[in-house]
Formats: sequence, C-alpha cells, structure tokens
Amino acid sequence: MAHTIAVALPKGGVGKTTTAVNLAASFAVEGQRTLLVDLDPIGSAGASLGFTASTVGAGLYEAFNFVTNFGAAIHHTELPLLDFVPCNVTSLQREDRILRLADNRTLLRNLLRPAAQPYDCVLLDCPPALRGLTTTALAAADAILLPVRPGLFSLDAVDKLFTYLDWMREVTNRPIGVEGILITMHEPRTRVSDITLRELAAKYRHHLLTTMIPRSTALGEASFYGKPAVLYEARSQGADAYRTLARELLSRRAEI
Amino acid sequence: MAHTIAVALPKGGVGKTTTAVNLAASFAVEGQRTLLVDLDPIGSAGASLGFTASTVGAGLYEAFNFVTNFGAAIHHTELPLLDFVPCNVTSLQREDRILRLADNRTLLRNLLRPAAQPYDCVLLDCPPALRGLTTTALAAADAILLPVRPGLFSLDAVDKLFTYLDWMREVTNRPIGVEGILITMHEPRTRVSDITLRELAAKYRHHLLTTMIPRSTALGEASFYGKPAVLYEARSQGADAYRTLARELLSRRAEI
Ligand SMILES: Nc1ncnc2c1ncn2[C@@H]1O[C@H](COP(=O)(O)OP(=O)(O)OP(=O)(O)O)[C@@H](O)[C@H]1O
Ligand SMILES: Nc1ncnc2c1ncn2[C@@H]1O[C@H](COP(=O)(O)OP(=O)(O)OP(=O)(O)O)[C@@H](O)[C@H]1O
Ligand SMILES: [Mg+2]
Ligand SMILES: [Mg+2]
Repeated sequence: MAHTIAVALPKGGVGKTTTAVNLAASFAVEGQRTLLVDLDPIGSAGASLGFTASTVGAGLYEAFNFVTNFGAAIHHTELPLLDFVPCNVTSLQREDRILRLADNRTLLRNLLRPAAQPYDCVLLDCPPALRGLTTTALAAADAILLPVRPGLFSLDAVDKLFTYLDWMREVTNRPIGVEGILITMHEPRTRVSDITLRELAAKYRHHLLTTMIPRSTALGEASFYGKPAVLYEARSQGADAYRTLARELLSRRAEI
Repeated sequence: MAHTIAVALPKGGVGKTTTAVNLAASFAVEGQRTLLVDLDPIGSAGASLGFTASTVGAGLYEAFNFVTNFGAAIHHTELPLLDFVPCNVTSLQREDRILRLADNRTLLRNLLRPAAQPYDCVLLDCPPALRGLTTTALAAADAILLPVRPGLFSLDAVDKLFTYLDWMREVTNRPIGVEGILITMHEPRTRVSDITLRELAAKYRHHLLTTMIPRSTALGEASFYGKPAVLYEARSQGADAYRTLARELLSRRAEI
C-alpha cells in the first residue's frame, strides 16, 4: 500500500492544510503518484485547490456512508499526478454524522487499503483536534507529519500528540512512525522561533526536519486562486521550501 | 448581568485566544472588572496567563460537573481587575465528558448569570469549532467578536458563523449581537490583507472594527512568559493595539 502520511497537530492554524496541499503538490511534481484526502469538515484543503460544493461529485462523506465506493470520491486536479478526495461535509447535520461514523476508528484504513493501490503516497489533512477524524487518520497512517508554528501553544500540542501516539500504538498494535516535525511560518532570529526550536531540539531532535517553511505571502495568496503555490508562483520562497521538503522526505525514505 | 462577549470563529489559529486574553487584560487596565473564561479544552488561554495544572484549583470542568460552584473556579490574575476561569480539561476522558455536558446548550449561561454579577464584562474564549463548547458560549453571550486573520479560510468561516448565528437566534429566541469583526495579524499592503478587507467591507462593512491588530512578535513572546502583552511589553504594537481596541469597544457601547 502507498506510504500514508497523516498531517496532524491538536492546535489551530499551524499550517496543516497548507502543508498537506503543498507537500502533495510537490510530491506530484517530483513524479510521485499522490492522493490527498481532506479529513476536515471545514474543507480548507478543497477550497485551496479550487473545489466548491458545485464542482464536487462525491467526497469522503459519501464514501464513509457507503453511498459510493471510495473511488467515486477521487477527483483529478490541475497536476496530472495529484488526485484529491474532498471532505464534502456541506452542512452541520453532515458534520454530526461524519463524526459519529469516524468513531469506527478503522473505517478510513479499510476504505483506503484497496483505493490507495495506484499511488506512491497518500496525504491526510486533519482537523485541529485529536479525537474524531484525526484518530481515524492516525489509524490509517504509516507515519505522521507534525507542522509546528513557532509559539508556546504548538509546543504543548506536540507533547500531547506524542503521548496520544504512544497510546494509539498500544491499542491498535500498529507501529505508526514519525515522518518528522516541520517548522512552518518560520521567522529566523525571532525570540518565538528561537525558543520553539530550542525546546524541540531538546526533546525531539531526532524528528526535527532540516527543511523549514518560511513565512511566504504566496502561500496565503495561492489559496485565493484555488491552486497550490507551485502552480500559482513556483519561484516563491513558500513553493520552493515545500519542494525542498518533498525531496528531503523522499531521500530520507530511500535511505531506510 | 455583565456584558458577555464570545470570541469565536470556526477556523484555527486566527487569534481567538490572543484576542480574548489581551482584550480582557486591556479592559481591566481601562478600569473594567473583567472575567475571562477559557472554553477550549486545549487550554491555551490558561497557558498564556501562566496557569498550569498544578496551579489550578478548580475550573470550568468542575463547575460543569457541579463538583464545585462556579465561584470556586474563578482565579485571580496579576491584574487586580482581571479574573480567570481555566478550562481544566486535563485528560481525554475529561474532554469527552465536558463535550457531552456542553450538549446542554444553556449550561454555561445558567452558571454564569449569578457568577457574573460583580463584573462589567465577561469574555469567552472558544475553540475552533461551531458545535460543542462554542455553541454554549454563543447561548450565554450578549454579542460575538470575530477575529479574522487575513486569508480565504477566514472569509469562509465568517460566512459560516453568521449563518449559524441566525439559526441560533431562532432556536434560542435570544437577540445575540455582533461586537464586531476584528482583523488580526494584519499586514498592510499585502494582497492577502487587501483581498480579505475588500471582501469583508463588501458584505459586513457595518461590523468591521476600526482597530486592527498588526503582526507583533510581543504577542507570541508574552505567552511564553505567562503574561498578557500589556504586562510583558506594554509599549509593543500588539499591546497598544489591544488597548486601542478596548477603548473603541467601550466607546461604541457608550454611544448606544
Ligand atoms: N509559510 C506560511 N507563510 C504565510 N502564511 C502561511 C504559511 N503557512 C500557512 N499560512 C497561512 O496561515 C493560515 C493557517 O494555515 P492553515 O489553514 O494551513 O493551518 P491549519 O493548521 O490547517 O489550520 P486549522 O487548524 O484551522 O486546520 C492560512 O491563512 C495560511 O494561508
Ligand atoms: N497579532 C499577532 N502577531 C503575531 N502573532 C500572533 C498575533 N496574534 C496571534 N499570534 C500568534 O498566532 C498563533 C495563533 O493565535 P491564537 O492561538 O490566539 O489563535 P486561536 O484562534 O485561538 O487558535 P485556536 O483555533 O487553536 O484556538 C499563536 O502562536 C499566537 O501567539
Ligand atoms: Mg487545516
Ligand atoms: Mg485559541
């Protein structure tokens, strides 16, 4: 099965969606057949790829309800090697329903196992919580990628997620790995970034990725145009950093 | 009863907690007896005021469970006129339990009505969701304050929240007002800020507050020191902007 990465952190606005979308696009540009799945009912990943309710046929919602098979929820994108499953939770009733369905922790893994066959890599964009859809993502993932925006709140969230991971490995008996800790919205030589890096290096040096994503206006702008940064402004610092990240992750995996 | 403001938006990392904490501190500095309540199990508001599990006696969790009365959950802070109720959700079991208790939408309002007597203003820091604890905050609030970080995702979230507000006014038969839309992490003359402001002015001009909070490193740094920015670095742009905001809101209310 494809290498499956859950992009997760129990804290809001740290760059989970920006990372899931732009890393998926960068893997595709590197020649990896990539599937991105939006597990957040708010649907930011879909919005930043230009999907709207009217352009989505079926999504994760329909697949979880067994209204359609998972394949019918897979959409093409502007990048030939990047496919996308929108969340398609278009009402509060649907949101309540999908959260109840997600109580079946293995639901996503069972749907994904056959559907992921054609892909080299699957990326799962998670909401800012531990329970619910994030848990079903962790149960389906080979590894997790933690985006960390410098600041106190991200540090607490990293600790919390590692504790939760330990517990999940025990109850699911699955050896979920750590793809890495990715610093996002990095502002070099600021106290907030310095403190955050120092704390992470002290506790998680082994997981800290070399690539760091700088603050880059292109990343926020691109979502207004419904494109990943590599299509909107390929030469921006943001697009460039995510391509570098893709190469770092691919070479790390090649060494194992 | 005290004027009660819910700080809410169904999107992560837009500055809800930073706004709730620093606006509460600024109201206190302006002479308003202020109560800040942390409704997010992640507990960022408590962390940014220096509270830890060991320094918290009882919190919202205990009050919701009727283990203690609400008064026992109220803590003093470094500012004489600012008191604080921590969320005190210290485990996943507690998180599950408080979410079930919050299904009783009026729980917070009923606890707050007597407890809010001594205060001029109550601020409620909400998690990045609509359901659950945010709904109980909206049911207790006189008005909502929407922090908006420039970007596509915030715009969608504003629309979603206004729709939800309409629905809530119908089902609760309560005339919840809008304190205002507050631009946070504003970067003047960037495309993302310009587009966001233009969209908000087109649809919500009436609600758009004059004060905007600029990007200010002091706001992130202050939380590492467990203080609001007005105590950590009073002359920073961030602290200054929140004090200006407090005065704008107080004068708007005085005019009504
Ligand atoms: N490197 C960056 N430079 C500038 N802006 C960025 C960067 N990364 C993310 N952003 C912006 O920060 C905001 C939050 O990012 P994003 O939505 O990806 O975070 P998230 O963790 O997915 O949030 P949520 O918890 O709500 O799902 C977005 O407006 C995004 O455009
Ligand atoms: N004006 C600002 N300048 C610089 N940094 C800021 C500013 N406002 C907030 N931040 C930082 O942005 C991050 C997100 O802010 P905050 O936690 O207040 O958002 P939130 O909406 O409460 O997030 P969540 O949805 O997770 O509850 C924090 O690290 C905070 O320190
Ligand atoms: Mg997201
Ligand atoms: Mg918050």
